[in-house]
Amino acid sequence: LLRIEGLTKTYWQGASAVHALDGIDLSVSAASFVAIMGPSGSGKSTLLSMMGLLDLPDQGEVWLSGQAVSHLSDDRRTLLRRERIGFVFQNFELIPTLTAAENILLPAELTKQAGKARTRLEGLAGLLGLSGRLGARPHQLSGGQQQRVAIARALIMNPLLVLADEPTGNLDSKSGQAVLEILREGVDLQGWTVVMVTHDPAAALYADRVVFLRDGRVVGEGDPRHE
Amino acid sequence: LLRIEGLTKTYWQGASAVHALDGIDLSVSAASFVAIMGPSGSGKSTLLSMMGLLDLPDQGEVWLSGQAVSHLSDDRRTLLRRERIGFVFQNFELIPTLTAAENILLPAELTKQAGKARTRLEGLAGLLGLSGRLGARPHQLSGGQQQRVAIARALIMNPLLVLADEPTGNLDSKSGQAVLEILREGVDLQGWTVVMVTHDPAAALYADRVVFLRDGRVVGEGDPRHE
Ligand SMILES: Nc1ncnc2c1ncn2[C@@H]1O[C@H](COP(=O)(O)OP(=O)(O)OP(=O)(O)O)[C@@H](O)[C@H]1O
Ligand SMILES: Nc1ncnc2c1ncn2[C@@H]1O[C@H](COP(=O)(O)OP(=O)(O)OP(=O)(O)O)[C@@H](O)[C@H]1O
Ligand SMILES: [Mg+2]
Ligand SMILES: [Mg+2]
Repeated sequence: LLRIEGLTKTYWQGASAVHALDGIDLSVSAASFVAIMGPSGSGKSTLLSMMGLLDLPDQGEVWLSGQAVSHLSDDRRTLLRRERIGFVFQNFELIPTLTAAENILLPAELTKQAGKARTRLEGLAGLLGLSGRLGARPHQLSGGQQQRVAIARALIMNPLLVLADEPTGNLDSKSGQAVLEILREGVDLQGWTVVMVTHDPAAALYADRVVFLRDGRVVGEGDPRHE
Repeated sequence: LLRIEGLTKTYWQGASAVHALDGIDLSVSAASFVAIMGPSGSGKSTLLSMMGLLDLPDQGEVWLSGQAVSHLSDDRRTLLRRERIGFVFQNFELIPTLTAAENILLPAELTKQAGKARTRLEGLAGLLGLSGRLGARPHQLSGGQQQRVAIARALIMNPLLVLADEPTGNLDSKSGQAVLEILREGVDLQGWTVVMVTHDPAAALYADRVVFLRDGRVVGEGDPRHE
């Protein structure tokens, strides 16, 4: 479903270069669950933003469902992203003036599919332990509640590709497990493709495959259950 | 060093009450390391903000070094906080227009002790793996790098009391261990008092004592190494 070849991204800090991605090749089959692990600063969030068409690489290409996508126009990338990709940001990125429910339904509003999403909202909120907090604004929610709102927003449109950047970092083990089970079930029952960045080896156990990053490169991979 | 009695805090969501803290009693000895754990939404961040004099309880009192502090004037609480407390926020709260170095030195600037802090900056940044990133602004840093900048800012003035809200949530195990070792050494060698909220049982192992919260109350406590 998702293929990446020769992906390179360099940021400039004054005169010095930060090689955030240094030639990444990666293939992700449809309906699979991949975990990405690696040290802080190794390029995980940058890689995920390339997969999510949020940012353009300096070199290399991203294919989504066989279509080369990383050099499409802004508008076309935005359209693709809204229709097919659910993105959970490392810093949640919730809109402070909207309630939890409005934040979650935002992708649906933007793609004119609000009706379908509203029917799913209650069930999804229930699974994530957010019932009763849907009317609150982000600053009125705990860190873990905000993280779960960000997760619900990524999942509300039953996306083809779910990209989750450390989705359980602020969650206790019980809420974290609930999230990982939702992702696993989405893959097994709904055919989602999930790519999850995580620092937690226990979270990686829910994936079919783990890819290890270091200094902007893939340095290894394996099956989390047969190491 | 720190004592809390009968602490209560209720937030209002329209007509319904959220009992964030529901009568908390807690004592923390000087030069000790306490971990606070509990489900998402159980009141950990709210409790920490009371301890840090960032917020006022509805009922109850907080004593710092024997002085009742929670009902002092805003100015007096701000002064105490700046002189004696280092606070690591769950969402980092870095100032986007300042560099990492400027963010870290901010407490020192505010208390006119910039000289002392500058001599400590390099060593602390080195321990936290931030050397070379000190000139970057927050949006140019990875999630874990931002978290480490927030930690450095809390520690730069060698504070009496360190309050850390999930300080390793965005860190890989190696960076996380470095942070926990810095906190442990601060307690053992510099006499810091550290209260750390965490979801990670491995992080709690560095503490002398774990306090468990649920629905705004203390429901248990223990020695993390002799459970
Ligand atoms: N300003 C506010 N207005 C309304 N409710 C609030 C406000 N701040 C916190 N709450 C609620 O108080 C409860 C406790 O919040 P708190 O942030 O202390 O939880 P927490 O234990 O830190 O959770 P987490 O592990 O998710 O960070 C939550 O239900 C939260 O939604
Ligand atoms: N806009 C930017 N300008 C300059 N450098 C950047 C920018 N964005 C990211 N970087 C740098 O690129 C490197 C990779 O960042 P990235 O956010 O992908 O790391 P990460 O693996 O997600 O780390 P973490 O586990 O801490 O979240 C880091 O060294 C970071 O400082
Ligand atoms: Mg990241
Ligand atoms: Mg919290």
